[in-house]
Amino acid sequence: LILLEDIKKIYGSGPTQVNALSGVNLKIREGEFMAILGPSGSGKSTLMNIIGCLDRPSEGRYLLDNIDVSGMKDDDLASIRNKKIGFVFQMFNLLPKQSALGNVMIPLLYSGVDARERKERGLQILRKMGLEGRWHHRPNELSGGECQRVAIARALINRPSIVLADEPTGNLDTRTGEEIILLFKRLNKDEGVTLIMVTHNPEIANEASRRIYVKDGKIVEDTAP
Amino acid sequence: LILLEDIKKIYGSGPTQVNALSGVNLKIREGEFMAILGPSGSGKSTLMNIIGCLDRPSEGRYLLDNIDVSGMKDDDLASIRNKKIGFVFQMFNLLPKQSALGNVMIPLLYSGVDARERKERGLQILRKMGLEGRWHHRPNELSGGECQRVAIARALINRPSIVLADEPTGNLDTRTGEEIILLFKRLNKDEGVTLIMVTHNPEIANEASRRIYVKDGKIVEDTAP
Ligand SMILES: Nc1ncnc2c1ncn2[C@@H]1O[C@H](COP(=O)(O)OP(=O)(O)OP(=O)(O)O)[C@@H](O)[C@H]1O
Ligand SMILES: Nc1ncnc2c1ncn2[C@@H]1O[C@H](COP(=O)(O)OP(=O)(O)OP(=O)(O)O)[C@@H](O)[C@H]1O
Ligand SMILES: [Mg+2]
Ligand SMILES: [Mg+2]
Repeated sequence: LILLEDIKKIYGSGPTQVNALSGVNLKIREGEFMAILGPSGSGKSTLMNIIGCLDRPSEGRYLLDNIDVSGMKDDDLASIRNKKIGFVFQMFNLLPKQSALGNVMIPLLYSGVDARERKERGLQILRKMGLEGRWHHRPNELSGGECQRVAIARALINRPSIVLADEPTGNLDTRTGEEIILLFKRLNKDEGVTLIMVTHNPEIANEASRRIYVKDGKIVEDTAP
Repeated sequence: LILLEDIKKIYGSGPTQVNALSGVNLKIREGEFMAILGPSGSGKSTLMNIIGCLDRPSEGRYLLDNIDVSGMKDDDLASIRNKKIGFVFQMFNLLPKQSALGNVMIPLLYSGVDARERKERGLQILRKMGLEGRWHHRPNELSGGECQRVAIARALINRPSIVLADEPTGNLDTRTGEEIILLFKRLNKDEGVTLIMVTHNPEIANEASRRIYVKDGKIVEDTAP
């Protein structure tokens, strides 16, 4: 499903150059639940953004469903991404002027769903996240963990076949975090959604069927057989 | 040191009113290390913002060092805050157009330190956080955990006597997180800094000398004798 060959990501040049990724080779099969661990600054989010077609590698090849997306144009990249991938950002990336409902409905705008159904599905998924009483709040009127749950709802609303979650429970208390992990596990087990999750939480990492460790822009360990 | 009497915080009115805090009574002594736990949306950050003089209560009294700050004017509140309190925000609140060093030096601007010493102390505390190689990066050129460490450095640079940290390790891997907790513990044990920390991390909560649990805007449990 996902094939990365010798992927590099370089920021800047000269003395301030940062090799955020320096040669990553990775194969991910459909339906896997893979956890990504590693120290702060090691390149996990950079790797996630490339897998999620939100950023292009500086070098290397990326095949998604056998399509070479490495050098694709922005529009083509965006349409592949919107159809197949749900992305939960580490910093949420919510639109500040939209309500929780407005934010959650955005992926449905791209897939041509009509206004009535957008609102219905938006409220439904917010209810699933325990946020029905907050649907009208803007991000600055929500707690950190509530923002995180809006970001998760937005990623799942379009029923993507691949979900990329960058530390989805960092701002959640243990119980809310466990509910979210249960939800992700069910998506993976029952609906076959491929799940790729950056986490610092050992409990989440233990739930995954595969773990990779990133350090200094390289994969240093991989529990795949 | 800190005395909260029947503190309330109300957002909005009518059917959409949110009672973020509904009657909080709390006494904190100098030199305590108190952890604040509770579900997402329960009012922890709202409580922290009031203790940190960043927000005013809707009702109730707040005495800081025997000074009634409940109804103080913005300027007086800001000068008390800058002198006594270091605040680590849950969402970091870094200035996007400033480098890591620029962000860390800001509290020193308010306390009249000259440019050369500001830069020296800024680089020193960034080095302590393991960020010397990133001092010139802006927030959008830093990882999530690197941003979090810049926010911690900014809170500590002015050697405040009270440090309020709202989930300071949510974006850090286990090892970096443990180093930060060790740093906070040393500040509390060796320098007598009063430490008030919101956390979802049981390891941090265990290190604290006192734990309070917030639920639906009230303190439901307090381990203080
Ligand atoms: N400006 C606002 N207007 C309306 N409601 C608000 C506003 N700010 C916060 N709230 C609500 O007040 C409640 C408490 O928010 P707070 O940020 O204190 O929670 P928290 O305990 O810090 O949660 P978390 O652990 O998720 O960070 C939340 O339910 C939130 O939706
Ligand atoms: N735009 C940029 N310009 C320069 N350097 C960057 C840029 N974006 C990220 N970096 C650097 O690349 C490295 C990898 O960043 P990345 O966000 O992938 O780390 P991470 O593993 O997700 O860390 P964390 O666990 O703290 O979120 C970091 O050291 C960061 O400073
Ligand atoms: Mg990251
Ligand atoms: Mg909070």
